[in-house]
Amino acid sequence: MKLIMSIVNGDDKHGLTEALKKAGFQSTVISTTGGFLREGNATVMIGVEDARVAEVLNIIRDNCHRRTQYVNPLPPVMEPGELYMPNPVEVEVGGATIFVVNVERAERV
Amino acid sequence: MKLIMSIVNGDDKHGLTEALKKAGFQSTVISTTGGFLREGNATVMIGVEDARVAEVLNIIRDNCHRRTQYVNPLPPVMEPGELYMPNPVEVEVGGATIFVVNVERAERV
Amino acid sequence: MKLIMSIVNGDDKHGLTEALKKAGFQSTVISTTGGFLREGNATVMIGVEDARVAEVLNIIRDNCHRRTQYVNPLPPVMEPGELYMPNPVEVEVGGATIFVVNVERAERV
Ligand SMILES: Nc1ncnc2c1ncn2[C@@H]1O[C@@H]2COP(=O)(O)O[C@H]3[C@@H](O)[C@H](n4cnc5c(N)ncnc54)O[C@@H]3COP(=O)(O)O[C@H]2[C@H]1O
Ligand SMILES: Nc1ncnc2c1ncn2[C@@H]1O[C@@H]2COP(=O)(O)O[C@H]3[C@@H](O)[C@H](n4cnc5c(N)ncnc54)O[C@@H]3COP(=O)(O)O[C@H]2[C@H]1O
Ligand SMILES: Nc1ncnc2c1ncn2[C@@H]1O[C@@H]2COP(=O)(O)O[C@H]3[C@@H](O)[C@H](n4cnc5c(N)ncnc54)O[C@@H]3COP(=O)(O)O[C@H]2[C@H]1O
Repeated sequence: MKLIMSIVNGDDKHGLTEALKKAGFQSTVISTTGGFLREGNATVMIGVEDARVAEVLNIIRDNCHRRTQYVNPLPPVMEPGELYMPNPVEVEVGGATIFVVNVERAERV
Repeated sequence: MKLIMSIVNGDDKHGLTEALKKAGFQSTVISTTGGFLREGNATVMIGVEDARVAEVLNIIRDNCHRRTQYVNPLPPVMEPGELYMPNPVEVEVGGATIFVVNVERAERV
Repeated sequence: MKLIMSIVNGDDKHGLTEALKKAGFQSTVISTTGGFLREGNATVMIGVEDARVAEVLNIIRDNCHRRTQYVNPLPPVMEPGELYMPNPVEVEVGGATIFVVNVERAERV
């Protein structure tokens, strides 16, 4: 058994959980925040037998499209008098960052 | 050391963390959402020495009762003109879905 | 690759993610609740190559200061007629509780 933690763009979470459901996978969604943009995103947690991990990764690939957007990163904590000249950064958002972790033991009670 | 991720019904989270506290276990609660019902539930995270994993699993069993309820699953994303005839589904809720993960290294700073 | 789950005081989360960013580490923040105080805290999730785990742990140590505060733990579920005499407890908060978990496979799609 593996636990897949997939950090995805908030806009993609419903599409992803719907696609997982159709393929017979259960999932749990955690509302999370990105360390850089400090915007809301989502971490989708999927417990799945080892043999079906590749299938879940394909569903994530199909449902989480990477795209570019321009943003001003939030100002860092500043010393008084420092001027913050936001330099819009082109960031790629969407897509998914996926961590697959081994499950020693899984139970349903 | 193991990290126990236990997804439980939102109504059971206080009872569970209270029972864990009484038995000397620390825990952290994450508000989560089920992939199917899209209702709020809770994921209780418990870091515990290997030798006491079974004790924690017993506490989860005792505090998370499985019960049935009738629900209309949320309408899926639909094509225009499609009619959605919700078919109430009898689902079992409550209970707990538990993933036990190995901790390579634990620290308190 | 390791996934570091670091439960920190809510007041320390921005300082920590900022320091991680400056050192070139990405992170994701989960709003969580402590099982004992039932106050909001934060779980910072950091996926990092094995070779840089120690560096991340140092950054957490530097940015999460342990301090003492007096609190009344929330009343437990009580029988009718029982009197709750809150006994202020001196608890140490701040600091960080860190679990390092092995990642079998990491992907970006
Ligand atoms: N210092 C920097 N300079 C310039 N651009 C930067 C940057 N740090 C991040 N970015 C860009 O901003 C996007 C959003 O990052 P954020 O940290 O808000 O949101 C992240 C974070 O919540 C999570 N994430 C990614 N890698 C992670 C890791 N190793 N550990 C934990 N969370 C991670 O996935 C979300 C999306 O990451 P993704 O890499 O696709 O997309 C990132 C990346 O393209
Ligand atoms: N396609 C489907 N058709 C008919 N009934 C369905 C269904 N998918 C789920 N159900 C039923 O609905 C209940 C709630 O599912 P939900 O996804 O909202 O909430 C789930 C989800 O958040 C989590 N969960 C369960 N298995 C998981 C897994 N393998 N990975 C991640 N999260 C899981 O635990 C919660 C409770 O799960 P539990 O199995 O006890 O209870 C499930 C199950 O009895
Ligand atoms: N039964 C008890 N009697 C007296 N004092 C008690 C107590 N249980 C906890 N405390 C104290 O209260 C602080 C806050 O605990 P809380 O559970 O709200 O918030 C915790 C919890 O969310 C998390 N945590 C700590 N150990 C954990 C574990 N093994 N598993 C999961 N989460 C853990 O880290 C937060 C901070 O923990 P930390 O140990 O630094 O700080 C703890 C501890 O000093």
